[in-house]
Amino acid sequence: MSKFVVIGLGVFGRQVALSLAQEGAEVIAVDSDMERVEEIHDYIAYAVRLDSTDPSALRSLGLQDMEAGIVAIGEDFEANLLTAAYLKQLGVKKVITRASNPIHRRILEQIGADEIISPEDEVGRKTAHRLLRPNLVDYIDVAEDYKLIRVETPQDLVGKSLGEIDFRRNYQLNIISINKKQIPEGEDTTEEVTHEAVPTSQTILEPDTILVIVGKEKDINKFTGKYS
Amino acid sequence: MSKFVVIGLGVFGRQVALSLAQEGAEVIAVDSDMERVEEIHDYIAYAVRLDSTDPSALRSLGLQDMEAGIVAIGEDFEANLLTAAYLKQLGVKKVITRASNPIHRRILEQIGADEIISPEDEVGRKTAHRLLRPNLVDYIDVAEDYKLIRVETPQDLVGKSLGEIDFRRNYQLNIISINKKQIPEGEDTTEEVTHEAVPTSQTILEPDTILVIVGKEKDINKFTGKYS
Ligand SMILES: Nc1ncnc2c1ncn2[C@@H]1O[C@H](COP(=O)(O)OP(=O)(O)OP(=O)(O)O)[C@@H](O)[C@H]1O
Ligand SMILES: Nc1ncnc2c1ncn2[C@@H]1O[C@H](COP(=O)(O)OP(=O)(O)OP(=O)(O)O)[C@@H](O)[C@H]1O
Repeated sequence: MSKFVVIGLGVFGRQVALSLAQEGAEVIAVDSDMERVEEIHDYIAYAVRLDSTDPSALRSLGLQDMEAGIVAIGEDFEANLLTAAYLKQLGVKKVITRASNPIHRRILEQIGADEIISPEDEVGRKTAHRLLRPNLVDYIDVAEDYKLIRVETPQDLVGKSLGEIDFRRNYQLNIISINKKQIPEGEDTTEEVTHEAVPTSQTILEPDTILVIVGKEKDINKFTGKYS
Repeated sequence: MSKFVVIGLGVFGRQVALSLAQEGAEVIAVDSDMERVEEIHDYIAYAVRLDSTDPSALRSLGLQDMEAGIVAIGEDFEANLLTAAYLKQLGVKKVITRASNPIHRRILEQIGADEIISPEDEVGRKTAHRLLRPNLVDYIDVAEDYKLIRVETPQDLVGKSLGEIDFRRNYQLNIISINKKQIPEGEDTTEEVTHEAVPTSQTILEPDTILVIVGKEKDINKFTGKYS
């Protein structure tokens, strides 16, 4: 059972917590503001009012086996920083936090944050690009029921050509790119693209590569279910 | 020359303004806070300190021929609402604004906002989905230099089959979906998928459809440049 702790229940944090819980994950939702804790308590069983800059309060939550901790505190940088640092100290394996400028981002990286998100920056950039291309109906987002994922090339398929595997006919999936493997750590990761051109039926799958796949969610789940 | 007015220079608004300006658009950047106006003035020539809830101040900007107005005020709902309403009254053809809850969203729709964005909600949802699939290296985001776009099927290509056009060989592009045309108005738009299966070489392009394309940015630009 995937366990997460989300600290800070502003718009971003609340959405992370609710979306995780909706998908069946176990979530601890934390905020220093009682109203926000009470509001989310209708949806999330384990909702706690505490000040996350208090290390003993954090320790009392019992954060071993957390898959990740999400620090969603926006305004108060010091609270964000301290909380992220304490989560790392308490052994939370993956700490995701938030920063709205490069200085803060750098400091958070230095204290060990595994991933740093700026929702407003990300969407600001995407909004601008969408506005500049009126003939582009959408930029980056796929049609409602189509998903785009990246997944490690399954061992069983290594050595076969795309033509041989015939993803379109056999899996209803479309392979749009094949990359060298590299685990992402936030927005600055680039993956090396193994093949310069769009993959063709002659392309042979190599070990330690990543397939960029588009298809309907149910077909993707079938494929990842079969090979993971 | 594309003209935009961006009101509210918090993290989101500032990023919208800077990204637009970087791509060569003409931007008017507005905020009631002098510091924010001065900070952005290094990058954007036309930066103005004013209170956007003052209709005569807004009118003095001369907002005819704006391609769009972006109201990026986050906290103050009333200021956001008034500003959006005035922009519509002043004839700005497309008004994009921001809302962090469904009630606010509904009210903004009623006064005529053309598009309503919640950066924190959008990224909160995406973050949760990414956390729940550790074998998925990435979800929805494409490799660094690959882009996914949706573009109206060019008239010249209508009636031809994908095999005939051969997007992969001739354009280095990958068509991953073909949808019925419908102009999006914010996050709640769904497009009807014209073809149930992933498109094949037999698929004939029809009029009033939208191609969902993946490819490298330079190849996409070549294609959209040729046909727009
Ligand atoms: N030390 C702390 N311990 C626990 N919760 C905290 C602490 N500091 C701030 N928070 C909570 O974090 C939440 C989000 O923080 P904040 O209000 O700074 O961000 P925001 O920018 O409004 O969030 P969003 O942009 O996601 O709406 C708030 O509900 C706040 O009560
Ligand atoms: N009436 C107004 N006229 C002009 N600017 C305004 C007005 N009200 C607010 N602003 C400006 O809008 C900007 C963003 O607003 P606000 O601080 O509410 O959002 P925020 O949630 O901090 O933004 P972000 O999440 O994008 O960082 C601020 O710089 C603020 O000065």
